[in-house]
Amino acid sequence: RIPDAAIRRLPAYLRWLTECQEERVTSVILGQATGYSSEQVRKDLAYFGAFGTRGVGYDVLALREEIYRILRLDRGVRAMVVGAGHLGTALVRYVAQGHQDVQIMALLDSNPEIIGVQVGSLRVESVERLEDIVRELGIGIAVLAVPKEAAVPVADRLAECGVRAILNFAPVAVCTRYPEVFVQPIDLTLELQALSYFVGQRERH
Amino acid sequence: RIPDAAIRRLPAYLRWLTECQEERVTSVILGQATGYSSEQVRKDLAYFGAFGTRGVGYDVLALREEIYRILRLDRGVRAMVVGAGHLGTALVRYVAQGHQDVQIMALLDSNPEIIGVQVGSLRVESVERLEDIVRELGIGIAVLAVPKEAAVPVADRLAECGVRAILNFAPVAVCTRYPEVFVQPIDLTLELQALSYFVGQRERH
Ligand SMILES: NC(=O)c1ccc[n+]([C@@H]2O[C@H](COP(=O)([O-])OP(=O)(O)OC[C@H]3O[C@@H](n4cnc5c(N)ncnc54)[C@H](O)[C@@H]3O)[C@@H](O)[C@H]2O)c1
Ligand SMILES: NC(=O)c1ccc[n+]([C@@H]2O[C@H](COP(=O)([O-])OP(=O)(O)OC[C@H]3O[C@@H](n4cnc5c(N)ncnc54)[C@H](O)[C@@H]3O)[C@@H](O)[C@H]2O)c1
Repeated sequence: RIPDAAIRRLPAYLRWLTECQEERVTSVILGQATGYSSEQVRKDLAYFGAFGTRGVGYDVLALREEIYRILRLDRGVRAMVVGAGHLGTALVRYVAQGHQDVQIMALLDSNPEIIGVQVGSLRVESVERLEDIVRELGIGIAVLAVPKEAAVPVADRLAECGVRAILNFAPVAVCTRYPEVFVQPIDLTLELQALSYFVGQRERH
Repeated sequence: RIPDAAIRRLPAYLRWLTECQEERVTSVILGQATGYSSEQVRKDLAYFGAFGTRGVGYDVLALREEIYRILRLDRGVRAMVVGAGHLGTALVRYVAQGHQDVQIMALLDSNPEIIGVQVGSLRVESVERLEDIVRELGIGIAVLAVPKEAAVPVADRLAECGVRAILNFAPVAVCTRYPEVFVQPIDLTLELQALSYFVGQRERH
């Protein structure tokens, strides 16, 4: 079984490989560029077969296409956002700016005053239609941008109608009774805590 | 020199250790709980001194206090957000929900219609006062939640007046001419790309 964390690192490797102009890259360079140890890079890529040649590194194009295939980005990422508040709106507008292999297909909310509003190229739809929209659009991924108290019931509905991956911003565990759904929690305060180190670091120099 | 990525993992270890009820924990358990290999955990912690005893693991309380000290959370994280739009507002309201060691002290914007508005416990201030606010409040960390075209000029101002760490949401590189400022870019589409793998994974079972 491939550890989830290895999967989470692949998009960062892919982003860098897509912009890389070289023909070959070593695990040291790929690690430095993305912030991981060269052992971690080698270990991650080894889960998916041996692409590198000892001492010569990896073929950039081949590795790029391999990661693209592993992440199944060739099918396109069909996601929806539940919660058209501040966070949901910021995400929909950001993704629409052209991350071509990720597409947000629908934006749902429960507030009658927000339903029907245009956000980017989407019109906010009612969360009542969640099951229909997942089925009609073939949605596999949902972003949970609802308040804490709404998160568990909404996530249960997502699991029941076939969504298999959830990016969860709400500060509560969801889908604990649905082992077939992969839930990735996000907490941006962890990023701020890490930055605290660098503030201190700089002061000492 | 400690790799940046090792620092970024520490808050995830700390979050788990803070909730852990056991007296001791091994690198395998800490790794499984946070999604990293046990080698990665050992390697990360070894940068800061040897806390673990081979075969017995780490003392949870001691490790927690050590990471807390390494991240300098004892001083509290004093951050500000520039850009009081959707993302900035969502962040301020979220952090205010009680992540005690991270505090957003100020929220700035350039739009006269937003300046003066109350968001959580903060009143939006004018970005004209950026330098004064950084000095008066002793701000070390800034979150960049402004549009792409405003990001570089705002980040330069932050660097010039002493901010040493920036969480950058804008899709453009900032502070490239200020090596003393640590910039952490954030791209939530990478999280969505990683989830694509899990959708495919589940379908195959
Ligand atoms: N993890 C992080 O780093 C982080 C950062 C910011 C915000 N958050 C969290 O993300 C969530 C959204 O934050 P926000 O600032 O956008 O909040 P918000 O209040 O602006 O938006 C929430 C939206 O959800 C809608 N909603 C409520 N119940 C619903 C339901 N049952 N079905 C569908 N929609 C529903 C509301 O009408 C509202 O539009 C919150 O839970 C917040 O705590 C997390
Ligand atoms: N990286 C990611 O995953 C991600 C996700 C969502 C949004 N974003 C990015 O985050 C940024 C903010 O997104 P948003 O949805 O909140 O946008 P928004 O338009 O809602 O908010 C931007 C705010 O910045 C203010 N602003 C503009 N110029 C400014 C300046 N010079 N100084 C201070 N404030 C200024 C505007 O008045 C506005 O209130 C954008 O760059 C967006 O692309 C990134």
